[in-house]
Amino acid sequence: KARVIAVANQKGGVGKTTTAINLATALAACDERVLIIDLDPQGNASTGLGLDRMQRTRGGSYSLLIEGATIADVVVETDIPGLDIVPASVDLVGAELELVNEGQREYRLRAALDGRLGQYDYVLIDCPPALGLLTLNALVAANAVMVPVQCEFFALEGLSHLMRTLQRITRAFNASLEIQGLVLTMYDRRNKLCGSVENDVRGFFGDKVYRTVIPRNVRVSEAPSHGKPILVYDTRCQGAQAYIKLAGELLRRERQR
Amino acid sequence: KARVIAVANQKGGVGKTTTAINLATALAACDERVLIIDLDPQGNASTGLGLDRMQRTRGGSYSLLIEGATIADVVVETDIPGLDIVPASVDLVGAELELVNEGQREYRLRAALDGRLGQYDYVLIDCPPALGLLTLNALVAANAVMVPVQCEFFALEGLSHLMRTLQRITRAFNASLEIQGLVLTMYDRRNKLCGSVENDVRGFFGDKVYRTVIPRNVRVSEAPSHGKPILVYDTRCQGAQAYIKLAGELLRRERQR
Ligand SMILES: Nc1ncnc2c1ncn2[C@@H]1O[C@H](COP(=O)(O)OP(=O)(O)OP(=O)(O)O)[C@@H](O)[C@H]1O
Ligand SMILES: Nc1ncnc2c1ncn2[C@@H]1O[C@H](COP(=O)(O)OP(=O)(O)OP(=O)(O)O)[C@@H](O)[C@H]1O
Ligand SMILES: [Mg+2]
Ligand SMILES: [Mg+2]
Repeated sequence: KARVIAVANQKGGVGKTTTAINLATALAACDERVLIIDLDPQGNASTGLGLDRMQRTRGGSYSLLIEGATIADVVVETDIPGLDIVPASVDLVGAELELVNEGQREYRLRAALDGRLGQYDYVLIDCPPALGLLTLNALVAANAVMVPVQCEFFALEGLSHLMRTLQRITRAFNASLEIQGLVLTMYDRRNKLCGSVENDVRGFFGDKVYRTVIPRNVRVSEAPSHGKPILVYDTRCQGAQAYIKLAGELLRRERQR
Repeated sequence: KARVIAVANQKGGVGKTTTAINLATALAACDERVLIIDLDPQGNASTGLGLDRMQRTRGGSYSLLIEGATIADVVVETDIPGLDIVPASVDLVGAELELVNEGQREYRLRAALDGRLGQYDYVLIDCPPALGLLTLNALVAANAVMVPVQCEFFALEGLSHLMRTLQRITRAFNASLEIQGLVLTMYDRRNKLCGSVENDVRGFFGDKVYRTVIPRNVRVSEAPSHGKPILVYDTRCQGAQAYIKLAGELLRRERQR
């Protein structure tokens, strides 16, 4: 049975898309069968995996949510063996407003995924920077949530807000939703703010925080302009090695569950 | 008559809040009378200006949008002479869903501001990382929009999406909305990606792009944890100097209008 993990944090620019793309690629490199669902109208995960904007005019995750499409109708192979994607199309921008007056609006994604993920081991959902109906659909459909945390003050401040929201969702919509883990991203050893954010996060969340820390590494931010994950663009760089380690740590955690 | 400028970009983490806080402070230092409106449920602009979460339990921008409050009811002084704020309270999270079925839902902020800004020269609206009803309200109420652009590939990719949205808003809701300018943020001279993003943005947008570029500067990201703008936290650092220059360039542009 596939394990569905939402990659979410309402704070913008903390590394959600970068983590979804590169962790998924690293898991596929470990022979796991992986699906990414791009639920962000910006479509950065789709672009970062080489899908051209033209290929994404219709369908994709919008069709799953609004038009009752099945996974089989919308899934697309990527250049990475073992990694498929449900891309984000432009019409996803309007999906949140369209969903508001629909019945079962929070359960649309869960209904589209239930029982149809047989060929995957892991499903990662890339969420937009908000706690609106798109992210809510992801959190209701997910078994667990992974939270990228940029080592900055505003990102730290947003965590308590996110945790309160997760508690509300567990109570109202998805009792089995758990925190899969928190991942520190864009860590720069020269910046003492990173050290103090790390201490705060580990102090508060303990073992929920991954030991693997993703360093700030310019090659990571160059890779998407070539439509490639960092593991393909520059396997030996620090960023790629960190995501490989993160995949290993995730698999160990999942086996111990 | 107050000039209302929305600071907006649906891409997350590009420096919207940092620009709103520090540009507003620099304008106040130039003896302009300035108001910031925090329209982001994260409330980062409120925190970055020293307003404690406890002070923000009710009212603020939520009351302007949903409860028909006036500016006078919700405005709060900051520690910076000449700079006031309408803070974001926690209930702003629910505002977007509450607005959907309201009449005139896109015009709520404009109606609350019209004719009531007499004591201000500039109003800056800090927007959330999305193109939902909160940002839409800001763009309908604004005279112009300032777009912070992080020097990264995903931020560049989002610009065409933002420009299409601005055109739609001008046609449907606010014919006089103009692009006040684009500001390059978190520029790191050692990172060649920044140079190529700068070339692309200046090539496409020409004079709309501010000559002042905001450098990546760790002091800028430290300041919010002390509840202070960078101009107060460390006036002499590169980040503070850049925002002072940006304010000067904005005032020159505004005088030439
Ligand atoms: N480890 C890293 N080192 C350097 N740059 C990084 C790293 N991780 C992410 N970035 C860059 O930082 C920016 C923000 O990352 P990303 O877009 O993945 O965040 P996000 O949380 O998905 O943003 P949004 O909230 O807009 O969805 C991107 O330009 C990305 O290339
Ligand atoms: N010039 C700079 N140098 C270094 N760090 C910066 C700079 N500008 C912003 N930052 C930091 O980068 C992060 C993102 O900036 P900020 O929160 O202002 O972006 P935003 O666009 O408002 O994000 P959101 O989309 O979540 O609203 C913050 O932690 C901020 O402190
Ligand atoms: Mg993203
Ligand atoms: Mg912000």
